[in-house]
Amino acid sequence: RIPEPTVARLPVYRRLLASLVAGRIRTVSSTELAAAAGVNAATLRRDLSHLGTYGTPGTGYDVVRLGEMVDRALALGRDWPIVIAGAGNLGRALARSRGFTTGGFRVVALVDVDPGQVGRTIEGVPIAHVEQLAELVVREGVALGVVATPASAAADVARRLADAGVRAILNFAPAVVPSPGGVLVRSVDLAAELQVLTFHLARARGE
Amino acid sequence: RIPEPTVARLPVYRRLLASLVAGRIRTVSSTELAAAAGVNAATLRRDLSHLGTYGTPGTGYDVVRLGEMVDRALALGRDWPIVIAGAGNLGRALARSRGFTTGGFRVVALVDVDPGQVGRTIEGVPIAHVEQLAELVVREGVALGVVATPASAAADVARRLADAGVRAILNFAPAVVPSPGGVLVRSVDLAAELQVLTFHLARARGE
Ligand SMILES: NC(=O)c1ccc[n+]([C@@H]2O[C@H](COP(=O)([O-])OP(=O)(O)OC[C@H]3O[C@@H](n4cnc5c(N)ncnc54)[C@H](O)[C@@H]3O)[C@@H](O)[C@H]2O)c1
Ligand SMILES: NC(=O)c1ccc[n+]([C@@H]2O[C@H](COP(=O)([O-])OP(=O)(O)OC[C@H]3O[C@@H](n4cnc5c(N)ncnc54)[C@H](O)[C@@H]3O)[C@@H](O)[C@H]2O)c1
Repeated sequence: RIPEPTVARLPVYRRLLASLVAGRIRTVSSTELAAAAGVNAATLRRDLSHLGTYGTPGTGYDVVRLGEMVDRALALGRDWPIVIAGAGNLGRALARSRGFTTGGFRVVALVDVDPGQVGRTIEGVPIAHVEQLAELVVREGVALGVVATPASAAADVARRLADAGVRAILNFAPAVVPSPGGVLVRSVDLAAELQVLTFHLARARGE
Repeated sequence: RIPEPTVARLPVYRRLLASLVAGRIRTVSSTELAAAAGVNAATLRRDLSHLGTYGTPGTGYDVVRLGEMVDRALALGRDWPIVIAGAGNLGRALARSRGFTTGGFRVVALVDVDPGQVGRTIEGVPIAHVEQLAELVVREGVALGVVATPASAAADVARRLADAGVRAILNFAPAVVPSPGGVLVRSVDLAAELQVLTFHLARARGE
């Protein structure tokens, strides 16, 4: 099993390797790659050893080969259709973002309960009613669901996504969403990120 | 020093305690609070012991007192003025979000380089030119900066925020942003969150 902190660093290595490939750099040392990633070289070497790659002493890692290994570990390069539940501020920003949909991730639809939203499109992506979720997931082969609804609706929406057949869920609502039927749920709480910052600021002042 | 995973769970406990207080519940056991937070009871007890509170065997924790301790540790309830750099899709969604600005966090301005954005307002919050950042931070006593610019501008914007006097930065751009002049930087990469999900999906299928 690969430790969770290692998994969370793989997307950073992927991005750095992609820009090295674009810059036609053939090899990179663990020290250089670690410095660019903001981690120490021993951590990077340990992380990459979990993928079964050790680099060659003296020359480092083959950039193209390492990039492919990390891409394969992250299962990138395939088609990952996504549905976003909640076509509000955040849902619409995610649907519009080129940054969110890199590496094969593709928002195929948003769903909402607000009749004023249903039937519209965001950059060509349709907003359907949440009642049509099951049919949409099957038709489009949707693998991933994103929850961008109010916290009060989050657990119910996650259950509907799982029942419809999605295999993993990214939840942005500030609520603890239990994993419906064994489907993987990962939560990101943007407001909590600010609170972690103020925690450290208060500590730094000795409070 | 409190371990980082403990710090990251405090906002979840805070939210749950706030809803117990609203529900006029006087005490809560570590088992109940842990179940609501989706962690095991031993982890919760260890987390709270870092704040110096142990609960009473048999009755559990005093909800109001525990809520106040967690709020104090997170330095909530004060006024935390925020400036958002980048008034694009994400910056505007954050400025509009009631969910992002709870517990004393207040977006006082956005800054941008696009003349088409400068001079507008988002729900009453002005968009200024990034050249006015330093004057804005001093005038409004801004403590926190949020980076919602393209990745190419992120490190430069973080430096400007630090030079202007902000004390901590939350970065949403997919770039490694070094901590300018010792100012705390925390990065959240929304696209990377999807990649962690697909990593686990690929693993689950034995790939
Ligand atoms: N906007 C942000 O930047 C931001 C920041 C932090 C947290 N969040 C969290 O993200 C979530 C969305 O925030 P927002 O600002 O977009 O809110 P919003 O109110 O603008 O949008 C929520 C949308 O969800 C829809 N909805 C409600 N119930 C639904 C259901 N059962 N099924 C499908 N859709 C449903 C609503 O009709 C609405 O369109 C909230 O939980 C919020 O706390 C958002
Ligand atoms: N929108 C999302 O949901 C989302 C999801 C994942 C990642 N991100 C990341 O968040 C960042 C913002 O994304 P977006 O979708 O809002 O992009 P966007 O292009 O809509 O907005 C970016 C804004 O930054 C401004 N800007 C550029 N250089 C600047 C500078 N030096 N100082 C101040 N402002 C500057 C631009 O004028 C523009 O208004 C990007 O790095 C993106 O990869 C966004």
